[in-house]
Amino acid sequence: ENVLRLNDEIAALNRAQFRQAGVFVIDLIGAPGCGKTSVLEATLRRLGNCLKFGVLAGDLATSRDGERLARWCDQVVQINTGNGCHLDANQVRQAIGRLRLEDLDVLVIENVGNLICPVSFDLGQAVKVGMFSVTEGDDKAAKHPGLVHAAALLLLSKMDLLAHVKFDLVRFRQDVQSLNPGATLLEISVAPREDWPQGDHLDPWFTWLKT
Amino acid sequence: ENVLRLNDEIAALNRAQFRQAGVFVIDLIGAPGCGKTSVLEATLRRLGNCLKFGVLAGDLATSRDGERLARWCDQVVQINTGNGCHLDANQVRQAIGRLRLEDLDVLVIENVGNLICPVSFDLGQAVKVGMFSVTEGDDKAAKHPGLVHAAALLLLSKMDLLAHVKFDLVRFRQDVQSLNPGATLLEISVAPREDWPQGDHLDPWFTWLKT
Ligand SMILES: Nc1nc2c(ncn2[C@@H]2O[C@H](COP(=O)(O)OP(=O)(O)OP(=O)(O)O)[C@@H](O)[C@H]2O)c(=O)[nH]1
Ligand SMILES: Nc1nc2c(ncn2[C@@H]2O[C@H](COP(=O)(O)OP(=O)(O)OP(=O)(O)O)[C@@H](O)[C@H]2O)c(=O)[nH]1
Ligand SMILES: [Mg+2]
Ligand SMILES: [Mg+2]
Ligand SMILES: [Zn+2]
Ligand SMILES: [Zn+2]
Repeated sequence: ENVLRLNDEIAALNRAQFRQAGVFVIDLIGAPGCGKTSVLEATLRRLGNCLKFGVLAGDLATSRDGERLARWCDQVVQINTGNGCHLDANQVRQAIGRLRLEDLDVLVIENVGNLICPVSFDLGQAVKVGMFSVTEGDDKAAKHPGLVHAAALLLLSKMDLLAHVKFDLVRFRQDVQSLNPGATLLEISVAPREDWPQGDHLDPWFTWLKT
Repeated sequence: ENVLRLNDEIAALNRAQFRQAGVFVIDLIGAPGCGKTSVLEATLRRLGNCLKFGVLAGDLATSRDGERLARWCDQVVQINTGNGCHLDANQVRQAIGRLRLEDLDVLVIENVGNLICPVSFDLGQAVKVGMFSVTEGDDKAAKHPGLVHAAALLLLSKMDLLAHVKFDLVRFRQDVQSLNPGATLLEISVAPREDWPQGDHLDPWFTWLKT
């Protein structure tokens, strides 16, 4: 309705500004605690030398995520929404005024922890990335078709805990495939498992980012 | 605004109907996959003989939760919201028309998986119960002050996994205490741990329910 249309007008301005500055922008959407900040911490630490990152961290309250990420990146802005259940294009517009976009290759917008509302709000991003974790249960893709449809990339994290939880990986993959055959699904973890030499399992994500 | 005011009028009608029928109604709010349905499954199975339960299961899509709960309870209604991020009083009003309220002691409304939007929508319940799980990380109470304020009872589930995750229990308890000194916090699990003779850790929750 009216709110959405106004949002989309501002999103279009953001999108133009991002294109002008040559910044690839990701809207990262996932449930509370699915591991968004943890993946970003590892990404900034490991790829911070080959790509220049900026981050917008969205939360109702606290600056905990912004502080965690600021340890590894000097272009971080924390947005607090109060009781707003999703970031909107105007909040993003205000926040990027505090960044030097020309100096960035990639801007990651960590949306408020919420699998639903952020899907409907364009922020001006190039792609939406949807994130799930094995501890949430294997039915979450089926339960959130809107996000699976809208995402170019889907991440399934905390794969290190697979042996400790009831999670039917075949069923989850099938749900994703039938909802969005075009989406890429990457199974990752920031924590170690014996069969991962690197200590974590983030290379598929790093490869996708760099391409 | 207008939507909220209309919702509250219908919520008041629901509340009167619940009181009339002598049903204790809980609005259960928690993130996707925090374990709401699992706790309800165990509750229906273990207390179904001493208390008469009804359940409303709210999800964007699928009837998976409703089907899981219908195995243990014959008064279950599944509500699908489409892309609605919270149950509203009108959806509850429609759903209870399909229940025999007079035959119930307790009605549990499992809200859509979302820690934010359901907080603002009165459904006519007696109490809101907020639920977190250790796999989400220990900052979730601090990040969702609205829910912690509004809840009479807070549940922290998946306590069986505490040894496998980074979770500062002292810090989490402190956050809850400072946000809402009046709230009760119960630490529970539906899965076994060696030091729990019963095979799970739900007795604090069962005791609270029965009182
Ligand atoms: N075992 C394991 N735990 C993880 C992994 N990723 C994150 N965690 C844990 O999951 C919890 C939540 O991680 P965060 O990165 O804060 O999650 P988030 O999605 O940013 O949370 P919000 O921003 O509050 O929605 C923390 O306790 C992390 O240590 C993983 O790959 N494996
Ligand atoms: N280890 C462990 N796993 C649990 C526990 N409770 C639930 N789970 C697992 O967590 C996942 C999600 O459980 P659900 O009960 O479906 O969670 P939910 O909150 O109802 O999810 P939505 O209704 O989709 O928001 C499932 O894989 C469960 O097996 C617990 O106490 N311990
Ligand atoms: Mg985060
Ligand atoms: Mg459920
Ligand atoms: Zn919303
Ligand atoms: Zn909402």
